[in-house]
Amino acid sequence: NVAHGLAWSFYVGYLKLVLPELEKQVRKHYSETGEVLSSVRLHILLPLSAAATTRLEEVDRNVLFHQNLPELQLDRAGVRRRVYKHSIYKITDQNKEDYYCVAEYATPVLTLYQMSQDSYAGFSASDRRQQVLLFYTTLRHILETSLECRNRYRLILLDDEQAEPHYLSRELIKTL
Amino acid sequence: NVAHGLAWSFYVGYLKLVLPELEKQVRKHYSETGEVLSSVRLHILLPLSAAATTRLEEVDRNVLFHQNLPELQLDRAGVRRRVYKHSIYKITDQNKEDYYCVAEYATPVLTLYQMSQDSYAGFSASDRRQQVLLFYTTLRHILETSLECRNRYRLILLDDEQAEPHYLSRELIKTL
Ligand SMILES: Nc1nc(=O)c2ncn([C@@H]3O[C@@H]4COP(=O)(O)O[C@H]5[C@@H](O)[C@H](n6cnc7c(N)ncnc76)O[C@@H]5COP(=O)(O)O[C@@H]3[C@@H]4O)c2[nH]1
Repeated sequence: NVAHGLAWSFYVGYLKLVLPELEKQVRKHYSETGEVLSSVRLHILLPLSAAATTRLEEVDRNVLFHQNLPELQLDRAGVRRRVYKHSIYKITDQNKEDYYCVAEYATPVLTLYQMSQDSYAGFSASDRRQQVLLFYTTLRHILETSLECRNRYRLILLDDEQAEPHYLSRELIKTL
Repeated sequence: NVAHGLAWSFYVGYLKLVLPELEKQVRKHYSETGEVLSSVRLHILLPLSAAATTRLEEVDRNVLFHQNLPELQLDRAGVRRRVYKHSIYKITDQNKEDYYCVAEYATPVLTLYQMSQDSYAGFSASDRRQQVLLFYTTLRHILETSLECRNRYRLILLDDEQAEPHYLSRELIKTL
């Protein structure tokens, strides 16, 4: 089951490393810019369609890239000073109020999407939706029992297949 | 099957993106430093034990970190200017001859290692070796049919469980 391994990989190879450092990067950002974020959590977006776009603006114009947080550099598996970073987005609601938060798609969902496109992978579009759900439930269980990650994230499952133009900003604001 | 998804993730999320750019980074490195590498391929190390150490020196003192190649920056899944880079290692043989090449462990192998350590994953040490082999064979098949990756890598399976102190430098030099 592809999604099971991808959820574990996302946890041990990424969230377990970056989430404990997130608050420090947000504080560093504040001391460099004076900007306060609406939340110190990483907002992890999981679209049911697995269509993780390159930039969040492509999905909702009320979600605009603001700036990147300071980088984290780690030596990993032979790569010296591998870089980990997150992007801050400005979210605008219907009353033109602005909120700033750290958000990104769960990268492994992009793997599911691209596997369903490559005929060699033997992975259909209907397998894909089921695997996104399995990824979500597996990841949620792992994170709930993880001391390193506790209270440092929001897992946002997005039913984006019949969605109206501002569903992303609306879903993000709900969690802030 | 965990390894199957990890091999696809490693290909669509990494090798397919970085291998087409590798030769350009090696040429940029040459124009900045005058240094010529013994190979323009990415040497991807797969230890059967799944023990992908942080730095290659930890395994063999004849493999020393030299410098990183120039970085590649890409917008991916909501993260702006995500950084991809590789490390150049200096390999010394028994005749004290030096070779320079780009090498790293296949990071997903670390996921297999850490899953076998986390009781919640339900993944034993013997599952792990079998999964490393499955990762290797799946990845080899994907890469053999990939136009983007053709001739730009070396996949090096390492039987590191009973290995002598300089097996890593020896295996790398064999491929150069
Ligand atoms: N958003 C985000 N930012 C990151 O910096 C990052 N780094 C990893 N991940 C995701 O976490 C999980 C575990 O990562 P791992 O390193 O074991 O496997 C990685 C790793 O083996 C390789 N890879 C990706 N980016 C790099 C990189 N910069 N350097 C070396 N290897 C890399 O290709 C695999 C798949 O990468 P992604 O498909 O981007 O998603 C990964 C994966 O789902 C990230 N996700």
